[in-house]
Formats: sequence, structure tokens, C-alpha cells
Amino acid sequence: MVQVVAFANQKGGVAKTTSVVTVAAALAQLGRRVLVVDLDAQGCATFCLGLDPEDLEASVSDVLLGPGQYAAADLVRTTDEGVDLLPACLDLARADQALASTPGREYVLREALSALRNRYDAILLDCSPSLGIITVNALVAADAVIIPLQCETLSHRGVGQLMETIADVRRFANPGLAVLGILPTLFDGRTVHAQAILADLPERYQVPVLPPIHRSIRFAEAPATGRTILATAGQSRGARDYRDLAARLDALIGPL
Amino acid sequence: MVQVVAFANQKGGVAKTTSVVTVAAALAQLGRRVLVVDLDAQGCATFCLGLDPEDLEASVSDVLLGPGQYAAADLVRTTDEGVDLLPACLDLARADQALASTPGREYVLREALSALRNRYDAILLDCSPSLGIITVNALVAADAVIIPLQCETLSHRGVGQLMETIADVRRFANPGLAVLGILPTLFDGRTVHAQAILADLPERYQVPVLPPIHRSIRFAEAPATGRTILATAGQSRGARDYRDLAARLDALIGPL
Ligand SMILES: Nc1ncnc2c1ncn2[C@@H]1O[C@H](COP(=O)(O)OP(=O)(O)OP(=O)(O)O)[C@@H](O)[C@H]1O
Ligand SMILES: Nc1ncnc2c1ncn2[C@@H]1O[C@H](COP(=O)(O)OP(=O)(O)OP(=O)(O)O)[C@@H](O)[C@H]1O
Ligand SMILES: [Mg+2]
Ligand SMILES: [Mg+2]
Repeated sequence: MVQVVAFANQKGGVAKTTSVVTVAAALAQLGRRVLVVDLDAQGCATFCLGLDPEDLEASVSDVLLGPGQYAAADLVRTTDEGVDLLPACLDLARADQALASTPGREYVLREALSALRNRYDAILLDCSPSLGIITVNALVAADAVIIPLQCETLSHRGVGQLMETIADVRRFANPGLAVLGILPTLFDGRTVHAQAILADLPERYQVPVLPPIHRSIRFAEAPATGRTILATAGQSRGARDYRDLAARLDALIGPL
Repeated sequence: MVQVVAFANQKGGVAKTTSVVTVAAALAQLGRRVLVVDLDAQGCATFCLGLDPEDLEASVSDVLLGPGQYAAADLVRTTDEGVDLLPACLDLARADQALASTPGREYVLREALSALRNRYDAILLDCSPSLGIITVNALVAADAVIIPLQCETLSHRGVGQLMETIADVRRFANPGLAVLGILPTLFDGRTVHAQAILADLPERYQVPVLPPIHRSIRFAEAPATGRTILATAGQSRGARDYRDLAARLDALIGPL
């Protein structure tokens, strides 16, 4: 049964954050109890869900770096999208250094989330564009990983390395980690280039390829409102695409 | 006189790499001797200029982490775009950890580039989407920084922090570091959202705002060819926009 899902790709700007918050909101609309964990020091997921990272007194960083002082449950916030949020702020930037000398540093997130698993049907992890210790923590903590990928040549750069990292994590720390698939994002079906990249994905990476999320100008405005596209343009194609993805996840999560 | 220019923004996918390689190629067309330094472990700039990061025997990482064994000059490669390249590969990923205990770790790039300054008119630094030690090295080594920014709400997330980092670098390590400006990239002039973000930039960040680079479907295909858009779609609007930017830089570089 899938419960904790990491959205990872160290390439920048491939809609990891947008996918996490929108799928989370869609799962909440299906009646699921959902937690989003923001693992990016820039706090984009936090911002998308209506909180200001600069106003936070404590964040996911305190949970990961200061065991004992805060339990994750103490720091969880509610949001207007009906999902809960373990928010991030700039403190997470020093996590790489701070964790470097901690024994078992790849497991701190898994530890922290174990106490939350019985409160949520789904826990979605938003990774930063890096394969550092925090992202490794996400892969170690997750039951499954989704790889958002923009259908452009440069997006292939990091996927091979990500796959190797996933293989390492499976071998050493998390044998159950499943690759749910590649999620083609920002998909512009009108260009030959994007179509060609999409067609080539199954053979290239030997993992499932999820139905693409189409590009839509309605996404850009949503973050400023603290809501997702489901609220700001709920009938748009982008909203429908993410609801379809959420329905797929919903089927994997187990009974309500 | 401006010679070393860093392109930095820890937000992912805002066309840092595309800006570096295209401006470099345009400067070369103006007769300048140009070096691109790839500072991203994913090697996107390296790939864009026709090299495979996985084929490299040595890279910028060896220069930064293994002083004495390689001089930067030994590792510079020529490319079909007429620019030289100090390439990157996955070795750079361990640089953060490896440099952590090195005294003067913020200066290793500046050191390495000092021997190259007399060989090039312009040295452009492509930063990864992070504000870690490698990006700080870029800011310490640079005469000037350009901040590529996509005109969408989420792009603002990291700019404030980047500005603070620049202020710190000026105060402690590189008083001469100039902010050449914000470079609006991937600009879609047809959307109200992008127009609004663009209009608000000067007041919001109190730095110059360069003319925007327009979105064009011709950019996505260029990396697969090992050439920039100047070669693959040289008359397109995107190519013209980057040539205009290169002309601006050319004027700051000093006599040919
Ligand atoms: N389907 C879409 N159509 C149009 N714009 C989109 C779509 N999905 C996301 N965006 C926009 O693209 C930009 C990049 O998305 P996002 O920040 O979610 O990517 P990311 O992978 O999380 O980036 P980073 O690597 O910096 O964490 C954002 O401005 C977002 O609003
Ligand atoms: N003006 C443009 N119009 C359309 N596509 C563009 C434009 N500029 C860049 N792109 C494409 O957008 C994607 C992201 O660009 P790029 O990789 O240069 O961003 P980046 O900031 O370097 O990303 P990262 O944060 O991962 O290093 C690439 O596929 C690139 O080809
Ligand atoms: Mg993100
Ligand atoms: Mg890049």
C-alpha cells in the first residue's frame, strides 16, 4: 500500500512543487487526509498553500535537525486547500551541512514521519532541485516516487542519475521503494519536440509513464492566491489532468 | 571593466543555462574570446555545448577540489559554438561536502580563474539551482551577476535570499560584485500575469531590469544538437533577444 510519495527530479522547474500541491488538493477533494511535506529551503510548496516561509517560527528543518525539541506533529499547519502542511523555510539550507556528521542521517525524515503515518492517508514530499541529503531522505522515507519531467531535451540530464540514486536507496535503505512512474509535465502537445520526447520515454527509462499534465497559463497565477489551480481554474485542462493523477494515486492508497 | 559574469538564481528552470550558452555564443560571434564555466553537477551547459559529461576524464570539479593536480587551463575544451568550456560532471556533486572543511573554500574558483583572465574577454559562470558553496564561489569570483527570472509568481521565492547572499559576498569577499540586473526569461508577452510581474520588477528589487528574452519553441530542440539557438534558429526572436543582451555585455567588457 502506497502512503508516502516523493516527487523528485534534480532538474529545476519541472513542476515538482506544482504537482505535489495540486495532487494533494485533489486527493483532499476525494475525501483523503493528506499531508504535504515541503523539503525545499525556498519554501515554494509552503507559499503555494498560503503560508509565508519567512513568518514561520519553526519548520521541517527543526524536525530533521533538532531531534527531541519538536515532533513533526507539533509543526503541522492546516491550509485553505484542505491539506495539512509541514512547512519549510530557509533554515533547511543549512541542513546539508548540519546533517553531514550525523549517524543515520539518511533516516531522519523517515523517523519523523513514522509518527504521522496513522493520521494521514497520503503524505506527499516536495523535493528541491538537488540530489543532496534532504532528497535522499525523501527517497528513504517514501513508499513510492514520482518523477516529474518536462518533455524537453535538457530534462533528461538528471534522470539517469536519479534512477541510480533510487537503485542505491533500494539496495541499502529502502527495498520497498517503488517508482510509480515518470510524470510528463508542462506538456505542450502542439510541438513535435515534446511529442517525440514523450514517445521515447517508455523505452528510455523502463519505468511506467503517467499521462501528461498539459501546459496551461492558468498555473502561474495560482501561487499568489495561496490556492491551487483546482480552486483558481477548476475546470481547466491542467486541473483535470491533476485530478486524474490523484484518482490513480487514490486507488493505490487503500480504502478510505 | 566586467569580465567574469555569474548567472545565478536558485529557482529551478529559469533559463540560467540557456542564457549562459546563448550569450556566450553571441559574444563569440562578435569576435570575443569567451569561456563558459559549468558549475552544475548535471552538466547541462556542458551538454548544450556538445560534450557528454559522462565522457569527461576531468572537469571543473578537479580544479576546485584537487588543487595542484589540474590547472583550469588544462581542462578547458573547445566547442563548435566557438566558445571554450570548463565542463562539469557528476563529480561536482560531492564538492559541497568535500569543500566543507577547506579553509578559504569560497575562493577556490576565484583562484582557479585568475590564471585564465588574460586569455578571455568574457568568462560566464552557469550556476546550479542552489545557494550552496559552489554558487557562493561563483559570486565571489564574479565581477558581475545576472539574475535570470521567469515572470511567474513562484520565481520570486528565491530572489530575496539571493540578494542577501550577494550583499554578504560584497561585504566579506567581493566588494566589487555588481548586479548587472534581472533578466526576464521565458517571457510570454501574451499573458497578463507575465506582463504584471515584469512591470513590478524594478520597484520590487531595486536593480536594473534587462529587456526580456521571449519564450520560443525553438529553444527546446537546440541542446540535442550541441549548438545554441543562434545556430539552430538564428533568425528567431529568442536568438535576437540574446544577441541584444550579448551586445550590452560586449559594451561593458572593454575594447576588443
Ligand atoms: N502545467 C503547467 N503549465 C504551465 N505552467 C506550469 C505548469 N506546471 C507548473 N507551472 C509553472 O511552472 C513554474 C515551475 O513549476 P514548479 O515551481 O512547480 O517547478 P519545480 O520543479 O518545483 O521547480 P524547482 O526545481 O525550482 O523546485 C511555476 O511558475 C509553475 O507555476
Ligand atoms: N526563451 C525560452 N523559450 C522557451 N524555452 C526555453 C527558453 N529558455 C530556455 N528554455 C528551455 O527551458 C528549459 C529550462 O531552461 P534551463 O535548463 O536553461 O534553465 P536553468 O535555470 O538552467 O535550469 P536549472 O535550474 O535546472 O539549472 C530548457 O529545456 C530550455 O531549453
Ligand atoms: Mg519546487
Ligand atoms: Mg541550468
